[in-house]
Amino acid sequence: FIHLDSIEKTFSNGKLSYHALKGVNLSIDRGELVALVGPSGSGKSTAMHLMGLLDTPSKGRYLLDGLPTSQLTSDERAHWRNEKIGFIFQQFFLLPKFNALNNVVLPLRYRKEKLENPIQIARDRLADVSMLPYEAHRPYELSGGQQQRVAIARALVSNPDIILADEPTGALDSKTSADVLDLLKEINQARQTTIIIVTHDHHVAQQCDRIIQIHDGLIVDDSVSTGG
Amino acid sequence: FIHLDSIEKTFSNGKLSYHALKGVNLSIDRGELVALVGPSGSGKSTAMHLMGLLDTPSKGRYLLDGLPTSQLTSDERAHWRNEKIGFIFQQFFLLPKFNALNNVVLPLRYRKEKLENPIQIARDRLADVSMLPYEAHRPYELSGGQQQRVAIARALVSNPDIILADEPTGALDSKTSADVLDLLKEINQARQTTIIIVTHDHHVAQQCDRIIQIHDGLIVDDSVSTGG
Ligand SMILES: Nc1ncnc2c1ncn2[C@@H]1O[C@H](COP(=O)(O)OP(=O)(O)OP(=O)(O)O)[C@@H](O)[C@H]1O
Ligand SMILES: Nc1ncnc2c1ncn2[C@@H]1O[C@H](COP(=O)(O)OP(=O)(O)OP(=O)(O)O)[C@@H](O)[C@H]1O
Ligand SMILES: [Mg+2]
Ligand SMILES: [Mg+2]
Repeated sequence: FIHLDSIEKTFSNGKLSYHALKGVNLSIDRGELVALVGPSGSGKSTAMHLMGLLDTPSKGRYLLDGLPTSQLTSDERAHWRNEKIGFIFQQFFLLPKFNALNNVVLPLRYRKEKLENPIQIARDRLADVSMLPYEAHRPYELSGGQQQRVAIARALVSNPDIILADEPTGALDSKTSADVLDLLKEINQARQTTIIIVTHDHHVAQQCDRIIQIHDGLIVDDSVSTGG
Repeated sequence: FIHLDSIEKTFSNGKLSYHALKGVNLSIDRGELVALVGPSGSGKSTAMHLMGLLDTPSKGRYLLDGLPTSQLTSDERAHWRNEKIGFIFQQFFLLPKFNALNNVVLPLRYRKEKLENPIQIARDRLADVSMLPYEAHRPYELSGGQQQRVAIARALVSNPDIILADEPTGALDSKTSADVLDLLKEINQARQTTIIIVTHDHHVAQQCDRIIQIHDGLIVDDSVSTGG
């Protein structure tokens, strides 16, 4: 379903050239719940941005549901990104001029076929992360962990096929972390949503079915989780 | 040294009024290494901003080194903030147009008496967090954990009397987290720097001398750490 074949990613800005991914091979089937772990700077967010179609590889191929992504039209890429992939960013990226409710409902306004009750759906997702009482708060009126939870609600609102969660519990206390992980596991089991979680938290990694370890731009281990 | 007396903080934006701190009493002596823990939204960052003179209480008094902070002139407040307090923000707040080295050296440019070799000092602090090879990278050219480490180096560069670290290891893997905590403990012991660390990581909290628990804007526990 998600297939990375000899993927390389190099960042250059004229003066310096940085090889963030040096030849990554990875196959993830539909419905898998996968943890991606590794040291700071090892390439996790870079890999997530490639899988989320937010960036393109320097070398290698990315096949998504059998299709070479290099051959997608820009409309098709936008369709995947907006409706089929839900991305929870390491830095949240909520829009500062919108309150929590409007941040969460925004992806639904971009759909081709409009839904009947987008506000109710957005409220349900906020309730899922215990943030409904804060629907009128703007991002700067929320704590770090509250902003993270709004970013999570926003990624879920389109019922995506794939959820890419880049450190979704980094700013959360252990109880709230456990709630978020239970929510993601429930979505994975109820809807066969493919979920990839970047995490530095071993408790979170152990609760996934499979753990992929990345180090210095290469995958160094890829095995079934023993459940901790 | 840091003394909060019946501190309350209420945020209002016309429509909604939120009591983030509801009567906090806290005394921290010079040279203490204290963890501040509690659920997401409980008031930790709010308390840190008050202690760092980045915000003022709605009620109550904050005495710093015996002085009522409400009576500080704005020059004195700036002096404390820029030279005596090092603040590591939950969201880093690096300046996007400056590279890592320039972000770290910037506080030294604001001092009244200029130092002889600010660039070397900045490089030493970057080396302390293993970020010297990245001195020319701008924030968007760094991973989340790398940005966090640059923010830490920046907070240390003025040799402050007080370090306020708001979740300094949130984006770091366990090895890098342990390195950062060792660095902070070393500074605490070598220079009697007063350090307050907000953390969701129990390993980090256990390594401090004292753990303060906050819940819904009130302190619910304040005791010596048992060392985990
Ligand atoms: N400007 C504001 N207006 C309204 N409410 C606010 C504002 N700033 C913070 N709050 C509220 O104050 C409470 C405390 O926020 P704070 O940032 O101190 O929490 P925290 O303990 O640091 O949480 P986290 O662990 O998630 O970072 C939160 O419930 C938040 O919604
Ligand atoms: N635009 C860029 N230009 C240069 N180097 C970059 C750029 N973006 C990322 N890098 C480098 O690529 C490497 C991988 O970054 P990435 O963000 O994928 O790491 P990560 O595994 O997510 O780390 P963390 O756990 O700290 O978030 C880092 O060493 C970073 O410095
Ligand atoms: Mg990252
Ligand atoms: Mg906070």
